[in-house]
Amino acid sequence: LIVVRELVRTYRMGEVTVQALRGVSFAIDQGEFVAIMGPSGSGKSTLMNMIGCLDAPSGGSYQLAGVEVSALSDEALSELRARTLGFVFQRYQLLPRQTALQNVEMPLIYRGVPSAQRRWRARIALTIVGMGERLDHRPNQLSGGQQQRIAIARALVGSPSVILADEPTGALDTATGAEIMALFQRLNRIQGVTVILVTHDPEVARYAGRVLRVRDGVLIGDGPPPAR
Amino acid sequence: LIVVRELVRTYRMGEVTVQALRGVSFAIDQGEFVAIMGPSGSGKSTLMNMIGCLDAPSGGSYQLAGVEVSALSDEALSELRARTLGFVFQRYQLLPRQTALQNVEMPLIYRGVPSAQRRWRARIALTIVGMGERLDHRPNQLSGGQQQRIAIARALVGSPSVILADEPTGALDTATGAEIMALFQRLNRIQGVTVILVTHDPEVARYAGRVLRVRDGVLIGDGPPPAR
Ligand SMILES: Nc1ncnc2c1ncn2[C@@H]1O[C@H](COP(=O)(O)OP(=O)(O)OP(=O)(O)O)[C@@H](O)[C@H]1O
Ligand SMILES: Nc1ncnc2c1ncn2[C@@H]1O[C@H](COP(=O)(O)OP(=O)(O)OP(=O)(O)O)[C@@H](O)[C@H]1O
Ligand SMILES: [Mg+2]
Ligand SMILES: [Mg+2]
Repeated sequence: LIVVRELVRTYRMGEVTVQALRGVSFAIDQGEFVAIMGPSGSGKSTLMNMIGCLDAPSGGSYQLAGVEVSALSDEALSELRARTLGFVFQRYQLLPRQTALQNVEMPLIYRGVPSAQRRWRARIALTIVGMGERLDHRPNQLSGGQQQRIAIARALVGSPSVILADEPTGALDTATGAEIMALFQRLNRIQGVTVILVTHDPEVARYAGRVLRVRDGVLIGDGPPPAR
Repeated sequence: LIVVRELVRTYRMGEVTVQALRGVSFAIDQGEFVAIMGPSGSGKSTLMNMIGCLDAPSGGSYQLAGVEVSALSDEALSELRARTLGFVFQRYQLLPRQTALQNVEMPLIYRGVPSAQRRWRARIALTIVGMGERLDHRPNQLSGGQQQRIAIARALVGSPSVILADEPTGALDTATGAEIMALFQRLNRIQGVTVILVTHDPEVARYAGRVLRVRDGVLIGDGPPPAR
């Protein structure tokens, strides 16, 4: 499903060059549950942006569902992304002037889903993450963990075949975090959804079947999750 | 140092009323290391905003260093806050158009510290949190955990007597998080800095001498940190 080869991402700011990714290669099959771990600044979010088709690499190749992503037009890319992926951003990236419901409806608006159906599906997604009573709240009227859950609901509402989640339980207490991880687990085991998540938490990584370890923009490990 | 009595905070949005804090009472002495824990949406950040003089309660009283905070003028309040407190926000709240260095200099600009000294102290604070090589980067050129460390450096740069930190290691890998907690521990034990932090992580809470547990805007526990 996902084939990444020698992926490079370099940021240039005047004289300074940051090599966020320095040649990363791996493959992920449909139905896998993969965790990405590594120190702060090691390239995890950069890698997620590549996989999520939100950013283009400086070098190397990325194939998603057999398609070379760099060969696609912007339009075809947006369409592939909307159809296939659900993304939970590290900083949530909610629209501040939209309500929780409107934020979660966004992916369905993009897909042309009719409004009654869209509203219904968004309500369900919000209820699943425990935010069913906050539909009309705006992000700045919600706690950090509540905002994170809105972002998770938005990633799920389009029933994507791949969920990319950048530290999806970072702002959640243990009990709520466990509920969200159980949800991802069900989607993975029962519906075959491919889950790729970034985490610093070994407890979260244990839900995955496989852990990719990153350090300084390089893959330094690819194996089972940390033992207890 | 900190005396909170029957603190109430109610948010009204049209017909909906959210009771974020429903009458919270406790006292914290100079030199204590306190953790605040509780479910997502339970009122922790709201309580931190009260203690940090960033928000006024709807009811009850709050005394800081013997002064009733609600009796102060805005000016006197800002001055007390700048002199006494260092705050790490849950969402970091960095100025997006300022560099890391400029962001960390802010509290010292407010205090009228001369520019050479200010720059020097900001550099030291950034080096202490491992961000010494990113002085000229802007927040959107930094990873989540790097931004969080800038926010921590900014809270420390004024050598405050009280540090308020809302989930200060949420975006950090285990090793970096442990470095930050060791830093807070040194400031507390060696320099007598009062540390009050919100966390979801029992590992972090164990650095504290005392844990205040919140649920639905009410204090439900006040005792030692969770056992291993
Ligand atoms: N500006 C606001 N307007 C309306 N309601 C608010 C506002 N800020 C917070 N709330 C509500 O007050 C309650 C407490 O929020 P608070 O941010 O203190 O929770 P928290 O314990 O910090 O949660 P988390 O662990 O998710 O960060 C929540 O129900 C939240 O939705
Ligand atoms: N827009 C940008 N411009 C310049 N440098 C950047 C940019 N975005 C990220 N970087 C740098 O690229 C490196 C990797 O960043 P990335 O966000 O992928 O790290 P991360 O592993 O997600 O870290 P964290 O765990 O702290 O979220 C970091 O050194 C970061 O400073
Ligand atoms: Mg990141
Ligand atoms: Mg909070």
